[in-house]
Amino acid sequence: MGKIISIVNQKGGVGKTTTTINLSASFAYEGRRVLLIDSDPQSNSTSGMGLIREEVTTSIYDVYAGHALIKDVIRATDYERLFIVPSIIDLLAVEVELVNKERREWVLCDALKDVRDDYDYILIDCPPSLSLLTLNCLVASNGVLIPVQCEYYALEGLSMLTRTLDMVQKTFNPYLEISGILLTMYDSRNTLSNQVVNEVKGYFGNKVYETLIPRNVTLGEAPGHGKPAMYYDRRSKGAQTYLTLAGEILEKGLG
Amino acid sequence: MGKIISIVNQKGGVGKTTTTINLSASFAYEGRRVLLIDSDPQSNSTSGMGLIREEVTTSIYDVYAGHALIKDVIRATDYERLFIVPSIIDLLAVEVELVNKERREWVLCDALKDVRDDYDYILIDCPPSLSLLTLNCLVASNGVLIPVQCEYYALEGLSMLTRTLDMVQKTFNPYLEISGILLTMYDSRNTLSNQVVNEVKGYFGNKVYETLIPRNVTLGEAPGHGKPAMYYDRRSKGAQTYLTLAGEILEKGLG
Ligand SMILES: Nc1ncnc2c1ncn2[C@@H]1O[C@H](COP(=O)(O)OP(=O)(O)OP(=O)(O)O)[C@@H](O)[C@H]1O
Ligand SMILES: Nc1ncnc2c1ncn2[C@@H]1O[C@H](COP(=O)(O)OP(=O)(O)OP(=O)(O)O)[C@@H](O)[C@H]1O
Ligand SMILES: [Mg+2]
Ligand SMILES: [Mg+2]
Repeated sequence: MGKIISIVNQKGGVGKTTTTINLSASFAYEGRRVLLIDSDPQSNSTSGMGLIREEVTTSIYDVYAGHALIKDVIRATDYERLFIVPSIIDLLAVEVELVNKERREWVLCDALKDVRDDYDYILIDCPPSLSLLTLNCLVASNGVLIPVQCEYYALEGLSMLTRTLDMVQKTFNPYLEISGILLTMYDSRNTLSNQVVNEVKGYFGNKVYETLIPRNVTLGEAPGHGKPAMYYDRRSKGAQTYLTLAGEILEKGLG
Repeated sequence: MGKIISIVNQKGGVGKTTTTINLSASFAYEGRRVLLIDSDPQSNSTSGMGLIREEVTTSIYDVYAGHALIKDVIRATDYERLFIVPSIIDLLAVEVELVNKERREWVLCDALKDVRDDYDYILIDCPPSLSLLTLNCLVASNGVLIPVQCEYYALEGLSMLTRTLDMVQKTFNPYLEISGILLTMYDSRNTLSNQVVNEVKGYFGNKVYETLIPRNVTLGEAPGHGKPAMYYDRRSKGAQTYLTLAGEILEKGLG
């Protein structure tokens, strides 16, 4: 059975989409079969993987809205063993449409039952909020990967997030665990960066991945070319570090 | 009557909170009377202004929940002419609590009627979403300031945001206009940064502020000390640029 991991943090701009795309690509490169699900109305994972809005006729929206099975909306990418379920802006409406629906927190979980054994990893890119969309992702997952930017405000939101995870574990999904904490946009010359690394390691101990993602221009440029960093500039530090991260996760047999 | 400006962009981590804090402080420094409202459950503006969670007994949550007037939750800061309405994490619940409420989009607008003439500027820090909380801020405002990070994904979300603004103008608030677009985390040596500046200027013309906020370490460090950048390191480029921005806005008589 595949590992289903939500890439989640309600703090904005911490590297959720960048991690979802580059970790998915790295797992596929290492021979795993991967499904990337974009569950954010902003659909940055969709465009970061090279899909153009006009081409996206079916998406995760159709699954949440109940008019398509997940099998119907999965599409191949340019990369071997890497598949995607794109998102569209209409997903914004799901927050309101689901409120009064039966089993509103279970829609994605129920939908994924059909396909979870077809992939080694299913990675879900979440929006920057702790809303019904994010709740659906957490209920459907057996692991969460939390990107934490090496900045002051990043620390503030962590207790809010862990409280939400506890609630989801107790009320909906006892299998949900923290797969790992990923420190992103790390700059070794910057005191604040190092302070955040120490605080996060102090708080989460060995749940923190040893791989630290550096601030790297290629990771910012690759989305404009619709490619994971390793296919835009394979030798870049950004691409190499996500490959190292994939290796660390695969080695430890972690989620 | 004071100018009420929402600092809004559903893209995360673009500099909404940093702009709200530093622009508020700059307007107050220039002699204006300013109210900063933190309408984000993450409450980064609250902590960035030095308030400690335990001290925040009343907040914007009480106004949305209907058990306090805005006058009851305004508090002074350490800085002359600068006042704040703090936020707390409970604000997360407002999204669900308001859904079935009468005039759910008008709660903040109605609440601000009492105090809007007491201030020259009211700046509202919004969460990274286009949800009911953000809708309340837009309905209550006569201007919006849109921070845009000089990164690829920043361009993607702009059409989503302008469509939402059009909807709000037509359905709720005909006075709502774009006060300006602020380019943030600009790095003149980086090609992507310059591409984004050109695209945004091409798209929004003279709505784009001439002041570009550079990527600057002080703007990242100041929140950890609970102070606006100008009171943490007045000579820093970050603090100086927000002062320049305040001057540009005051000069043009813009919102
Ligand atoms: N390690 C890095 N080095 C440099 N730039 C990065 C890095 N990681 C991400 N970025 C850039 O920073 C910005 C924010 O990253 P990203 O969009 O992945 O964050 P997010 O958490 O998904 O944001 P949101 O909360 O809006 O969904 C993007 O423009 C991205 O290209
Ligand atoms: N010009 C700048 N130079 C350097 N760092 C900056 C700058 N502006 C903001 N930052 C830092 O970048 C991070 C994101 O900024 P900020 O939190 O203000 O964005 P936001 O849009 O409010 O995020 P959210 O979407 O989570 O509310 C913060 O850690 C902040 O300190
Ligand atoms: Mg994202
Ligand atoms: Mg913010």
